[in-house]
Amino acid sequence: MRRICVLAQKGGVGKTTVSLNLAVAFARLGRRTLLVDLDPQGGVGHSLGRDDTALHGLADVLMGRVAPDKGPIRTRLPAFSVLARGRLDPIDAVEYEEALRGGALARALDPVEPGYDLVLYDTPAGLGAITRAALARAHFALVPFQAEALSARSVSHAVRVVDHVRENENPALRLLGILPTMVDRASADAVAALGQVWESQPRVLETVIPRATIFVEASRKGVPISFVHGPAAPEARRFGMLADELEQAMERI
Amino acid sequence: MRRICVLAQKGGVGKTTVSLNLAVAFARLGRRTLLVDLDPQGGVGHSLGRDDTALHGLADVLMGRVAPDKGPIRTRLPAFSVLARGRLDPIDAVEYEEALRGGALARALDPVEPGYDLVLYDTPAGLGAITRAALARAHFALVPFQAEALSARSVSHAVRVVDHVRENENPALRLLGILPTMVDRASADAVAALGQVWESQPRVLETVIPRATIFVEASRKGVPISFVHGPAAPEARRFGMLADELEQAMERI
Ligand SMILES: Nc1ncnc2c1ncn2[C@@H]1O[C@H](COP(=O)(O)OP(=O)(O)OP(=O)(O)O)[C@@H](O)[C@H]1O
Ligand SMILES: Nc1ncnc2c1ncn2[C@@H]1O[C@H](COP(=O)(O)OP(=O)(O)OP(=O)(O)O)[C@@H](O)[C@H]1O
Ligand SMILES: [Mg+2]
Ligand SMILES: [Mg+2]
Repeated sequence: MRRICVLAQKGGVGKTTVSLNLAVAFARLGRRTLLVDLDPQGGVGHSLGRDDTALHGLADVLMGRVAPDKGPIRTRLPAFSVLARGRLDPIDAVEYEEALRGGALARALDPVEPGYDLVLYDTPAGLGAITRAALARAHFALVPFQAEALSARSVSHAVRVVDHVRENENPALRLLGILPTMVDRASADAVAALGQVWESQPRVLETVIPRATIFVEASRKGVPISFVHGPAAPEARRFGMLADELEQAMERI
Repeated sequence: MRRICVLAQKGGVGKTTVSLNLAVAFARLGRRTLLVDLDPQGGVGHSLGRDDTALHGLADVLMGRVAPDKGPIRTRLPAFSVLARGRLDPIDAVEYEEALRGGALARALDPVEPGYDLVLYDTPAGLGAITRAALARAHFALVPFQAEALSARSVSHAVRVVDHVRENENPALRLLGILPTMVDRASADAVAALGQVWESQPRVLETVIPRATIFVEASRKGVPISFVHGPAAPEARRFGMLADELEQAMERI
């Protein structure tokens, strides 16, 4: 079982889109995969539930409403399960973040994670307490980088925090890679930003995720591309290539 | 003196871009305006400083390195000052967020805010502790809404939190408006998202901020459009229209 933490200081760079589509890609490779939504925003699976009933999830486990082993929900893809955020009023976001510190995350996750080959953590924007709690228990860190200017500067901040956590709390943690996302090759700004991160950062991944409107629609529902357009869709296959690249990287680093 | 808190649960919807360009627009109307960067990410003014020296700012005030009255920095536009984030190592983001709770924000800001007509608060993504601390002292809340799907759902969460703060902590707080940003009128998805928020939300503003590459380049430097392209640039004038609309709104609500 290996845990991959998906993090980025910058907002809206594709953390959730990457977490969701990559988890599905690993599952299609036959890995038993769990996606854990650690963002109080709850972007994963909000449309996987029935009607307006939110999926139960981590918040329910933390509050004792659901037992840890009942937290994860199997999706229509048997190898892919989701531990959604669950029921949380946005006015309680501060308390929720505090609840995720200390030992609570371990109590919620330790009973279930061993049953999977891969666990992915989707995190909130920023390098705050929830991101740090996730990094403290992760094996790998994956940093989406929106091929646009502000994102490049914040990539180095994320890498600095990963290094710090490895040196001070979690020696097992490795930077798995920087993943260019929303790449619009027609944009000079995007290409320049990509060039800048190639020059300044180690471990920029070969696979890039292109900018494509197909993602916007799938994200609106909190579902993966392949659930909407099928696993043969080019963008779904791109995540398959990413999963391959990451599996090889996890072997050797 | 009136305080406007710019907030949104969703990342990357334009909070910082709006805060910066709107502050300049108010200043050009003759209002003495202070922009306070409350985001540990520090997106405001990182290129206004010399070489690689970060501007001093709120973090330096909180740490006692700089006196509160020395925190704000006047920009080349005399009516526009910035209280930047200041010197902060990303590994200290959690401590910084904790430091901004309790009375520390008041101690840093109360000595300086009365000298301005308008104070704008740029906040981190999410509805967490920093956003709540800002709302607890603000007169108005402005919620940028990226004309795209996920952003619509999170607008209602932000409005819920604003209502809660008004009812429980800060009776002076008013929702100033929902501001459509990055509007690409050629995109059916964007238009649909706009329609959805028009139907479901009160106080959607008339002025919208169009999607335009000119913003990407200015944001890369953390500077307003008009500093790069002059106050006559169409996008800068659009923020002038927004400032007018908001001034009228502040009069009557
Ligand atoms: N490759 C892509 N092409 C086009 N749009 C994309 C792509 N990836 C993500 N998006 C869109 O960009 C927006 C932000 O994506 P997403 O929510 O995954 O980012 P995030 O980093 O998780 O944001 P947050 O900081 O709020 O957690 C969404 O509307 C999503 O649909
Ligand atoms: N109207 C616009 N048109 C095109 N791009 C825009 C527009 N407004 C903002 N952007 C770009 O979108 C990105 C995100 O903007 P910005 O940083 O202002 O959002 P934010 O909500 O403050 O993000 P965060 O959640 O990280 O604080 C930036 O690269 C910015 O240049
Ligand atoms: Mg997300
Ligand atoms: Mg911002």
